[in-house]
Amino acid sequence: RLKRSLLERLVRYCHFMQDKVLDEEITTVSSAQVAAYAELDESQVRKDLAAIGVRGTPRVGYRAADVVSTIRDRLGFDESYKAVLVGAGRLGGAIISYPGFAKYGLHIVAIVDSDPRKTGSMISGLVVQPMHRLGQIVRREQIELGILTVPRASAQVTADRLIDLEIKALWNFAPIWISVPDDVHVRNEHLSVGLADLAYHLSG
Amino acid sequence: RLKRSLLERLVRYCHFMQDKVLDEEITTVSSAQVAAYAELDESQVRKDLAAIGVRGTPRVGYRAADVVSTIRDRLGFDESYKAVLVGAGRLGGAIISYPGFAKYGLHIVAIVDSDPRKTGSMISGLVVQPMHRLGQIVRREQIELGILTVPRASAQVTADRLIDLEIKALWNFAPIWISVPDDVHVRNEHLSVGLADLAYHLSG
Ligand SMILES: NC(=O)c1ccc[n+]([C@@H]2O[C@H](COP(=O)([O-])OP(=O)(O)OC[C@H]3O[C@@H](n4cnc5c(N)ncnc54)[C@H](O)[C@@H]3O)[C@@H](O)[C@H]2O)c1
Ligand SMILES: NC(=O)c1ccc[n+]([C@@H]2O[C@H](COP(=O)([O-])OP(=O)(O)OC[C@H]3O[C@@H](n4cnc5c(N)ncnc54)[C@H](O)[C@@H]3O)[C@@H](O)[C@H]2O)c1
Repeated sequence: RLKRSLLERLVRYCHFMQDKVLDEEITTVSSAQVAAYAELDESQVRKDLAAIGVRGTPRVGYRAADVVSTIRDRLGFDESYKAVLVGAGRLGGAIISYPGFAKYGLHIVAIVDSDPRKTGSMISGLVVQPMHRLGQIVRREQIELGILTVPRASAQVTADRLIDLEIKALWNFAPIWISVPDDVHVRNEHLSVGLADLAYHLSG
Repeated sequence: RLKRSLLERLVRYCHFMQDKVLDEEITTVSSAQVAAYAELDESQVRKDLAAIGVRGTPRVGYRAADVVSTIRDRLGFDESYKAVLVGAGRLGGAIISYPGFAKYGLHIVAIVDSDPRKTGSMISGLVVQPMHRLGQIVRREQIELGILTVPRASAQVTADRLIDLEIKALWNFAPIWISVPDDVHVRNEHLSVGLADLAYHLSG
């Protein structure tokens, strides 16, 4: 299992190779160029890429297309996963229309919400469904990921329902740490870490 | 300067102490309890707290209130900073109403947007201002932080304008890596890292 900090660095290298290199039609790139872009030591870049079996050629560097395809394959971006988004509010609406989900193999196939005024409305091509249909949707579509954009007070109870439906992973945006069984993966996207980072830098 | 990974762990310890401990009126907590909550080694917890000068008492543990006040003080949460949010769309609206900004000393004092249909409307008690007022607002209010919730295509040009106005830090939510001079701190809040983390766990 790759550590989370390594995963985050590999995503950045992948971005660099895709955005800066393939768009400008450069075929090879040096570890120094990647290191400068990612604000890291060259030795860290070489170590990270070696961890997924990618080696550069001395004086030539890394072949960009090879690095991208190895990272995508190793991190599972070429497979396809289905997600349901719960909570069709402001943040939910912004996430549904976020570009790039498909680049990582993730497809939001359903949106549900507890507010009867929202059900039946259309967001980015999907009709908002009522909560009582959640079970039927998750089973029929074989959904593996639940995205939680509900208020803090509803996050745990919504997670519990998805866990009962044997969801494999949860992406929680509500500002609360939800508890789950060991076999469910949870990623919390809390603004509090960003707030702390900024406060720390502004206080310096 | 504290490393970012240490900063993120200290925020989690602070959450634990505040949410679990002060609410339940427990005064001391052991490194084992903190480690279990944060899914880390006990030795990592002890090392992190020692890095900011907090030591536990053998067989008693850490005094929760002391840990919270030391973390808050060391990370600058008790100071006060002003922010302007640019881009009063779905995500901007969700961020403005996010609870807890003030807990980190951050106060959003102005919202601006380029869409004439949005200027003049009210969001969470603030009137949306037109872009031509940005300079005047940043100078008058002595704003230190710019929050970018504009589309990808407008992110760099918006950042450049805020840098001209001598903003100290940028919190970028648009899915693009913006370039800034060395004396400006940028925090990117990209969903791509979360997407990669989830795709990786679903593929395993
Ligand atoms: N992590 C981040 O980046 C970030 C940023 C902003 C907001 N947030 C958090 O995201 C969440 C959503 O914020 P928002 O501004 O979109 O709120 P919102 O009020 O606009 O949307 C919440 C939606 O959830 C629905 N809902 C409420 N209870 C529900 C339940 N039990 N089951 C199903 N649906 C339910 C509501 O009907 C509404 O449509 C909040 O918890 C907020 O704190 C996170
Ligand atoms: N990181 C995350 O968590 C996350 C989640 C969802 C969306 N996003 C990103 O956040 C951004 C906003 O998404 P959204 O769904 O709120 O979009 P939106 O279209 O609802 O809102 C964008 C707002 O920016 C304004 N705007 C456009 N160009 C501008 C400019 N040059 N100057 C000032 N204002 C300008 C528009 O008038 C609009 O009000 C996008 O870049 C999106 O990709 C990030």
